[in-house]
Amino acid sequence: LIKLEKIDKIYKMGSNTQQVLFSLDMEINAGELIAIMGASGSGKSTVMNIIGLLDRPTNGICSVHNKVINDISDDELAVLRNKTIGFVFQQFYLLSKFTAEKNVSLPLLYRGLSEKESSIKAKQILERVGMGDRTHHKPNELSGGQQQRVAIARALIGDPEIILADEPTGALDSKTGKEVMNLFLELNRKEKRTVIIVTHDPGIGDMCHRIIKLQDGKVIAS
Amino acid sequence: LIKLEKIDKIYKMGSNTQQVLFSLDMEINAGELIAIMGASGSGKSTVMNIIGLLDRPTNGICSVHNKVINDISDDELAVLRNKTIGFVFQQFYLLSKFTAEKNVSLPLLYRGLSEKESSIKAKQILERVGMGDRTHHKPNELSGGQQQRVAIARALIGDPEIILADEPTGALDSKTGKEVMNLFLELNRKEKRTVIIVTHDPGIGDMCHRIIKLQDGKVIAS
Ligand SMILES: Nc1ncnc2c1ncn2[C@@H]1O[C@H](COP(=O)(O)OP(=O)(O)OP(=O)(O)O)[C@@H](O)[C@H]1O
Ligand SMILES: Nc1ncnc2c1ncn2[C@@H]1O[C@H](COP(=O)(O)OP(=O)(O)OP(=O)(O)O)[C@@H](O)[C@H]1O
Ligand SMILES: [Mg+2]
Ligand SMILES: [Mg+2]
Repeated sequence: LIKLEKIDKIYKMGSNTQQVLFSLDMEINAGELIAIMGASGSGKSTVMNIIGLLDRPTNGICSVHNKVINDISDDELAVLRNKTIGFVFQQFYLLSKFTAEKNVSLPLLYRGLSEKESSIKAKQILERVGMGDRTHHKPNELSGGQQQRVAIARALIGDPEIILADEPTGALDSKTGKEVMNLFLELNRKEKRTVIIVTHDPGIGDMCHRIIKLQDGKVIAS
Repeated sequence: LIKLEKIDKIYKMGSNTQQVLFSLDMEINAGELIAIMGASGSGKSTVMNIIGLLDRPTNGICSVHNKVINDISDDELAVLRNKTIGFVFQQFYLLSKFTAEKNVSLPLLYRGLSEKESSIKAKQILERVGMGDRTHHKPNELSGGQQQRVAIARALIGDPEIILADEPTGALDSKTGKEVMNLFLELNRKEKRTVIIVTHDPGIGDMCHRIIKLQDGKVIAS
């Protein structure tokens, strides 16, 4: 489904460069539940941004559904991304001026659903992550773990084929974290979504089909 | 050292109110190493902001060193806070226009230390949290866990009497998380700092003198 071949990522910093990914290879098959683990700074979010079509590699080839996507335009990339991928960001990136409900319903409004329909679906998915009683709060009126759950709801509302979650339980207590993992497990097993989770929690790794380990920008186990 | 008595926190939301803390009592003694645990949304960050003199309760009495501080002015509160408390925020709150080193050295510059001296101390503490090779990066050029460690360094650089850390290992892999905990343990045992850590990690709770458990805005165990 997604294939990364010999991927480099190199940032320019003034007159210096910082290489972050080194000839990285990775294959994700449809319907897999995968954990990506590795030390802080090892390149997990960087890889996720490339898999999630939010960033382009400096070198190497990305393919989605066997179609090479390195050379498609930014607009085409955005269309493919919005259609296929739901992304839970490590930093949430909720819109501060909007309520939880509005934040979650936005992807559906963009697809042309009515306000009424989007709002109903948004409330449903917020209920599912235990946020049913806080739909009218803005992000700064929510706890860290509540904001994380709103970000999860927003990623899932468009029924994406591929779910990318960057440390989705980092701010959650273990009970709430388990509920979120059960939701991802259900989406994978019952609805056949491809789910890729960056996590520091070995317990989550154990629930997945396989664990891809990163170290210093390279895959050391798959 | 810090005493909270019958603390309420009530937010106004339009024409409604949201009560978040309910007649909460808490006592922190000098030199203690304390974990605060509880479900997402239970009030941990709210309590930390009151202990950290960043927020005032709606009702109830706060005392620091046996001096009631409810009625002191905002300026006096700020002076007391900057002198006594180092705060690692759940959302980090790093300044996006400055490098890691500048972010960490700012508290010392405010105290009147020279640029040279502040920069040396900042680099030392950044080295201590494993960030010695990234001091010139801005926050958006750092991974989530790297930003968290810069926030930790900034909280510690002023040698505060009281260290408040709101989920300081949430974005860290277990090895880096252990290194951070060892740093807090050392500050508590060798330097006698009072350390209060909000955490979802029972492993961290076990390392502390005691665990204060919150549920729905109340203390249920201490
Ligand atoms: N814009 C940038 N310029 C320079 N270096 C960068 C930039 N963005 C990220 N980096 C570096 O890339 C490396 C990998 O970052 P990444 O965010 O992928 O790590 P991570 O594995 O997700 O870490 P964490 O577990 O802490 O979230 C880090 O060492 C970081 O300093
Ligand atoms: N400005 C606000 N207006 C209304 N409600 C608020 C506001 N700020 C916080 N809350 C509510 O206060 C409650 C407690 O929030 P707090 O941030 O203290 O939780 P927490 O225990 O730190 O959770 P987490 O583990 O998710 O970080 C939450 O239910 C939240 O919705
Ligand atoms: Mg990351
Ligand atoms: Mg919190």
